[in-house]
Amino acid sequence: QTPQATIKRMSIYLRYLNGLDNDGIKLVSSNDLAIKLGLNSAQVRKDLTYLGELGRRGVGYSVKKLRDHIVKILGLKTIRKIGIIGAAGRLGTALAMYSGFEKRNFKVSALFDSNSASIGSELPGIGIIESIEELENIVRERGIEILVVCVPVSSVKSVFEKIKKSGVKAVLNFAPFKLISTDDICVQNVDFTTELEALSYKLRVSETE
Amino acid sequence: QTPQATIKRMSIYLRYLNGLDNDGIKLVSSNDLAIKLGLNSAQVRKDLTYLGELGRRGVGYSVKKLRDHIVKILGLKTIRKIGIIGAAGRLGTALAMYSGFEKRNFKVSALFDSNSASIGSELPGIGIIESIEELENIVRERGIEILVVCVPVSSVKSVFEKIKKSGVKAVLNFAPFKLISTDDICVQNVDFTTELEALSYKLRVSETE
Ligand SMILES: NC(=O)c1ccc[n+]([C@@H]2O[C@H](COP(=O)([O-])OP(=O)(O)OC[C@H]3O[C@@H](n4cnc5c(N)ncnc54)[C@H](O)[C@@H]3O)[C@@H](O)[C@H]2O)c1
Ligand SMILES: NC(=O)c1ccc[n+]([C@@H]2O[C@H](COP(=O)([O-])OP(=O)(O)OC[C@H]3O[C@@H](n4cnc5c(N)ncnc54)[C@H](O)[C@@H]3O)[C@@H](O)[C@H]2O)c1
Repeated sequence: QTPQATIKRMSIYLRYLNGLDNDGIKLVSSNDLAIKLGLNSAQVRKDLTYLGELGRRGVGYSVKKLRDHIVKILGLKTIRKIGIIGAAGRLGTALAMYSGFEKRNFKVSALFDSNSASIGSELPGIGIIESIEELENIVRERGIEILVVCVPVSSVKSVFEKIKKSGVKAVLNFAPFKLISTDDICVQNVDFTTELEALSYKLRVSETE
Repeated sequence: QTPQATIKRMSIYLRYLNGLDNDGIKLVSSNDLAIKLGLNSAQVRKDLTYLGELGRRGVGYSVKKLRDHIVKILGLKTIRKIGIIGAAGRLGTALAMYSGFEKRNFKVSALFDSNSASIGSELPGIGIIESIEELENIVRERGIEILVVCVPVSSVKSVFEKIKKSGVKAVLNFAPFKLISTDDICVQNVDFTTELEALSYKLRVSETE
């Protein structure tokens, strides 16, 4: 398994390479990647070696070849179907409506909530909000691979019990209660506070310099 | 400067140590940290050495001492005031209402939006939504240190121009347009898709095993 930090950099390279490809740029150097992305150039060279892409000295790396290689490593060759739990809530709706997912191979294919006033209503252009009680059936019928949890902390344990029965293999959890991966389900917990703490660290560094 | 991945681990240690302290636990071993947090134990030992905390072999590390040291490194000894731009939107409101920030030293101290129907209305328990035109004045008056950007991509450039004039030192950007740090402002761009790609990688690894 590759360290998380390396995988995160792969996502950053992928976004940049997609941009270059859109602009019709064919070649990129490891230095260009380092400068544009604010990364350490020795780290970038190490990553490119890991990727196995052999660029030619002085010529650079093929943008398309690098991108396709990263798509393969990240398992993005096929569309990954995601389901949003808590879809009628603020965070759930914002995530369901976010157009960035589609551009990067993730398709919101199911919306779940427990609020009877919202079940049956539509998020325009995305789909109909279903009852959380239908989770197991719909995950199997539609082949949902990742469930995104945006429910209040009071509901997260009971929701996770339902998720375990659904057969899904991956969960992205935004509720502030750490869910633990099982043998069958890989869990990633997200907390924006970590991003704020990274900024606070940088503020502290600039204050004490 | 410490690498971003190390800073991210500091946040993870901090959350866990806060939990231990709440439960009245006085000591923790590097092994315990590694197992509970799913980290590599050599990495944890390296981090603890970096923190300079001298645990006694066989006894472990003081939970309070470790936590206080991390709080100092992350610059969290004082409350960091944050402002939310796009506060009337789905993501902006979800972030403003998120109780997790307060527990970790971040206080939502200003709410901004451009939608005249929302300006003057209140987010219960948080505050009044102000006009984006007041950004400069309010950032100075209230000593806002971090601005969180949750506006549509069509508005993000013009909002960043206003931010540059406000004197704020740090920005957390959720809009899908990469903002670049300046000499005075440190920017952190957030994209949940990166989290989904990390999960997709793990799914691919488990599929090919
Ligand atoms: N990780 C972070 O940094 C961060 C930031 C913001 C919000 N959050 C968290 O995200 C979650 C959602 O926040 P929000 O502001 O959107 O809340 P919200 O109240 O607007 O939305 C919650 C939704 O979950 C639904 N729900 C409740 N119980 C359910 C169940 N058992 N099954 C299915 N749906 C259920 C509700 O009906 C509602 O639609 C909260 O846990 C909040 O703490 C985390
Ligand atoms: N990074 C991610 O993974 C991710 C996920 C979800 C949403 N998003 C992004 O977050 C942003 C907000 O999403 P949302 O669903 O909350 O959208 P939304 O339309 O619900 O909210 C946007 C808010 O910004 C306000 N606004 C527009 N122009 C403004 C300006 N010049 N100054 C101040 N306020 C202004 C609007 O009035 C509205 O209240 C979008 O850019 C979206 O793409 C990112």
